[in-house]
Amino acid sequence: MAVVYAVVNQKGGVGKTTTAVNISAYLALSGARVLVVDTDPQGNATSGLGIRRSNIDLSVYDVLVNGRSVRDCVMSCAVENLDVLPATLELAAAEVELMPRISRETVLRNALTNEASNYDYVITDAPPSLGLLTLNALCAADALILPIQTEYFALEGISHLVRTIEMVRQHINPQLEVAMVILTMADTRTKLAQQVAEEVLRHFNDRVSSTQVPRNIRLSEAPSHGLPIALYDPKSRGALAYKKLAQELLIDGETR
Amino acid sequence: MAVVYAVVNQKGGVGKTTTAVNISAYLALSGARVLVVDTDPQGNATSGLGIRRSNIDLSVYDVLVNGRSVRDCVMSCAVENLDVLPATLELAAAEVELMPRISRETVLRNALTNEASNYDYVITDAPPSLGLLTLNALCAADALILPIQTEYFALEGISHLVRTIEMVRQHINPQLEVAMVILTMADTRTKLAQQVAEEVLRHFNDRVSSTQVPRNIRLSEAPSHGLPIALYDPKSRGALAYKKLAQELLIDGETR
Ligand SMILES: Nc1ncnc2c1ncn2[C@@H]1O[C@H](COP(=O)(O)OP(=O)(O)OP(=O)(O)O)[C@@H](O)[C@H]1O
Ligand SMILES: Nc1ncnc2c1ncn2[C@@H]1O[C@H](COP(=O)(O)OP(=O)(O)OP(=O)(O)O)[C@@H](O)[C@H]1O
Ligand SMILES: [Mg+2]
Ligand SMILES: [Mg+2]
Repeated sequence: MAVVYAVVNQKGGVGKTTTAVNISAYLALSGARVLVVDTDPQGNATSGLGIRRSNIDLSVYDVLVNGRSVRDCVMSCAVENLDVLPATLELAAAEVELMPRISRETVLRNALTNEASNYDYVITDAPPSLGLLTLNALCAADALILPIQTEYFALEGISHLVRTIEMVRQHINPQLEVAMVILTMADTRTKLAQQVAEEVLRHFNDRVSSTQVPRNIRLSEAPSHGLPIALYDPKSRGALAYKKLAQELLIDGETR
Repeated sequence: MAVVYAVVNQKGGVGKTTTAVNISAYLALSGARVLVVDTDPQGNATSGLGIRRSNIDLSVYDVLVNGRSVRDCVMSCAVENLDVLPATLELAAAEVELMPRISRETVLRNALTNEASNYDYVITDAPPSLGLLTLNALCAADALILPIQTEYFALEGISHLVRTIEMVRQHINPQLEVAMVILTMADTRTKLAQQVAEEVLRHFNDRVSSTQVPRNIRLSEAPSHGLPIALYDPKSRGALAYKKLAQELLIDGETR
């Protein structure tokens, strides 16, 4: 049975995709069978793993809107043991198309239930909003990974995020919890980063990983080569951070 | 008659709010009467200009959903000549509530028409998506400001953004054009930033401002004090860049 994690935060540009792609790659390289589900119409997780838009036939849109099975739509990628349920631009229309459906928030969860035996881990990358695509990711998840950038605006959005998670827990997915909070693009020398880190610790205490992801240009270069950092520059500071985070997630996964 | 600019890009964290807040502040300090419209439920432009959530009575939600006038809802802020139409979390519900309305894309445009004589410039900050709130910003605008982060993922979203702008131009707002493209968080030393800059120039040629905004920690510190950079650290590299960009926008504004 797969453990399903969703990487969510409605604040934009905080490292959701970078976290989803790189933790997934290290999990797969350690031997686990992993599926990355890209629920962002931008399709950054899809291209970050080297899948070109022109090669995509069926996508997550077909699963959510046209009732196709996950198995029909997944693609392999640059990493062994790692499959991707790709996103394309047409996914942008899914929010409107799903809106009138009965239990529109649980379409993804139902689709993944049939696939659970094929994977050990499912990691979902969500878009920067709290709309229907992110709600589907929250409802399908067993637990959450929250990347939080060590910046003031990123801090502001936490209470909104926590409230939404609470709402999903009460109405649809009672077991949902925050598995890991990751401080991203952390420059520990700045006062702002320290202040944000302290505030995040107050909110989430022991769920905040002691492994912070430093700002590291190699992380932002890797996607232009369609590779996770594990294959692009495994000795970089960014790679070492995500390798450690993947190991921490393996430990969390065993408790689920 | 006010010139209305919208700051848009569906990619998250590229500097939309930082651009909207800081250009607006310099325009206001130069003597122009400016209104910032915050259409992002995160409300970062609102808090970035020092307005606390607890002080907000009526907001952009009331304009869009409850038919209140802009004049009833605007608030003054830390900068003279600068008013803010604030955003609150309840704005997140506006996308769903506006969905069934006739000409739901032009609600903001109609509301601003009555206000146009009170301001010289209206600057709208959009959320990281291409949903109904961003569509309202696009339909209300005379011209667009596109912040583009010099990163690979930010590049990927350009074609999607351009296609959406084209659609709005064809169906709803025929005069809409891109006034200015700004390269943000630009670290000119990295090869990636140079590659992205070249690609952006290929797409937008003379609309790309020669003023790039460097990565500058003071820009990300200013919002935690509720101040635009012009009041927080006017001699910083970030301040000088936005001051220049505001001057360039004044020249563009005179042509409209
Ligand atoms: N630790 C890091 N160091 C340097 N650059 C990073 C780091 N993490 C992410 N980036 C870069 O910062 C940008 C934002 O990261 P990313 O796209 O992963 O965030 P996101 O939260 O998924 O954004 P969105 O909200 O648009 O989905 C990307 O260009 C990415 O390559
Ligand atoms: N030139 C810069 N140098 C350093 N930090 C910056 C710069 N521009 C923006 N920032 C910081 O980067 C983060 C992202 O910027 P900002 O919030 O303005 O982007 P956005 O596009 O409005 O994000 P969203 O998509 O969530 O609305 C913020 O924490 C901001 O303070
Ligand atoms: Mg992303
Ligand atoms: Mg913003």
